[in-house]
Amino acid sequence: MKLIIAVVSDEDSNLLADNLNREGFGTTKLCSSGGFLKSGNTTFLIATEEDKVEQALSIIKDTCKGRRRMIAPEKLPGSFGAFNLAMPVEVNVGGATVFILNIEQFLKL
Amino acid sequence: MKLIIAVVSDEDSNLLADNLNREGFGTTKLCSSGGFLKSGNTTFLIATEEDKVEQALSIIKDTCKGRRRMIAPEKLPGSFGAFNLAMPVEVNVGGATVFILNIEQFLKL
Amino acid sequence: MKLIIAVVSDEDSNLLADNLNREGFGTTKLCSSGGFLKSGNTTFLIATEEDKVEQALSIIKDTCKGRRRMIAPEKLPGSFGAFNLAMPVEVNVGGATVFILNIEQFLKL
Ligand SMILES: Nc1ncnc2c1ncn2[C@@H]1O[C@@H]2COP(=O)(O)O[C@H]3[C@@H](O)[C@H](n4cnc5c(N)ncnc54)O[C@@H]3COP(=O)(O)O[C@H]2[C@H]1O
Ligand SMILES: Nc1ncnc2c1ncn2[C@@H]1O[C@@H]2COP(=O)(O)O[C@H]3[C@@H](O)[C@H](n4cnc5c(N)ncnc54)O[C@@H]3COP(=O)(O)O[C@H]2[C@H]1O
Ligand SMILES: Nc1ncnc2c1ncn2[C@@H]1O[C@@H]2COP(=O)(O)O[C@H]3[C@@H](O)[C@H](n4cnc5c(N)ncnc54)O[C@@H]3COP(=O)(O)O[C@H]2[C@H]1O
Repeated sequence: MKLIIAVVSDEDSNLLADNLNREGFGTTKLCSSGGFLKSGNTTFLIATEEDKVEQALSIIKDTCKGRRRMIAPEKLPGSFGAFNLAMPVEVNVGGATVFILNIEQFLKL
Repeated sequence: MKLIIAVVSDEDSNLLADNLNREGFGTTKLCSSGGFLKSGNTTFLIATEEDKVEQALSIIKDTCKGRRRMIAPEKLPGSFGAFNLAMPVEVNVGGATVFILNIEQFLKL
Repeated sequence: MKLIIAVVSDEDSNLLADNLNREGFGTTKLCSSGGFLKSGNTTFLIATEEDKVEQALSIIKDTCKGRRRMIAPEKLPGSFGAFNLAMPVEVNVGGATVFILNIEQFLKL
């Protein structure tokens, strides 16, 4: 079994849960936020057989769209503020950031 | 060390934290929700020595009870809605869904 | 790639996100709570190259401070309540509790 951890935008999260469930995937959603933009996003936990990982990844890829976010420069950490940018800064946020880990045991108790 | 990730119902979560703590287990609770029923549940992170995994699993098994949930058919993803079911659908939710992963390093900083 | 999971106090979490981002680390924050004190804390997910793990750990160590928490005895699980302690109990909470797991695949979809 593998654990797919996928960080996706809040806008895509309900549709992603439905698209995964329809194909028989079990999913758990955690409320989360990005460390950089500090705005809300959703972290999925998806435990699945190894031979279904590719299918889950293609559902995530098809469902989650990249977006552009405008953010006030003073809200950005570190050196951004130092340039005293007057204009908002445009930041690209990808469709999904995905980590795959190995599960040693999967149990329903 | 092993990381036990256990998804349990909200009703069992406080009792489970107390039963685990009483036996000296460290635990962290994440607020979560099920992808299918979209209702709240609780995800536990429990890092423990490999030789205490069996004890943690038996505490989880004894504390977390399976439940039946009634859900309006139009709230279910995928083909359920298509049959235009008038009656609510009964869904069994298990006591706990558990994944066990290997921890390479455990640190208190 | 490695996944660093770090449980830190809420007070340190924004500063930690900024200190990690400034050094180019990606981070996701999950709202969480401790199983013992039942008060809020923050769980970070930080996926990083293996050769940058030490740097991330030293940023966590420098940013997150240990604290003492006073807690009413009847709120503590297990045998604490049985001694009918009148005085609040002092509990030390460390700066950060950290687990490091192996990531088999890291993807931006
Ligand atoms: N130090 C930095 N310097 C310059 N630009 C930065 C940066 N950190 C992030 N960004 C940019 O800001 C976007 C949003 O990051 P945020 O941390 O809010 O939200 C992130 C975060 O919650 C998660 N994430 C990304 N990489 C991660 C990692 N290595 N570990 C843990 N979570 C990660 O996925 C979300 C979307 O990430 P994505 O890469 O698509 O999009 C990122 C990236 O384009
Ligand atoms: N492989 C996995 N990966 C990650 N998390 C997992 C998982 N399997 C289960 N979970 C988590 O555990 C909760 C309870 O699952 P259980 O299988 O006992 O009980 C499930 C199951 O009996 C049923 N169910 C779930 N998905 C289904 C599907 N695609 N088709 C039919 N029934 C489904 O609905 C109940 C509640 O599901 P819900 O999603 O709300 O809540 C799930 C979900 O949060
Ligand atoms: N093995 C593990 N697995 C998963 N998460 C873990 C963990 N060890 C620690 N944590 C997480 O880190 C937080 C701080 O733990 P720390 O050990 O510094 O500080 C702890 C410790 O000094 C004490 N404590 C915790 N459990 C105890 C127990 N069973 N008996 C006596 N003292 C306990 O209370 C403080 C706060 O604990 P709390 O549970 O509220 O909050 C914990 C918990 O959220």
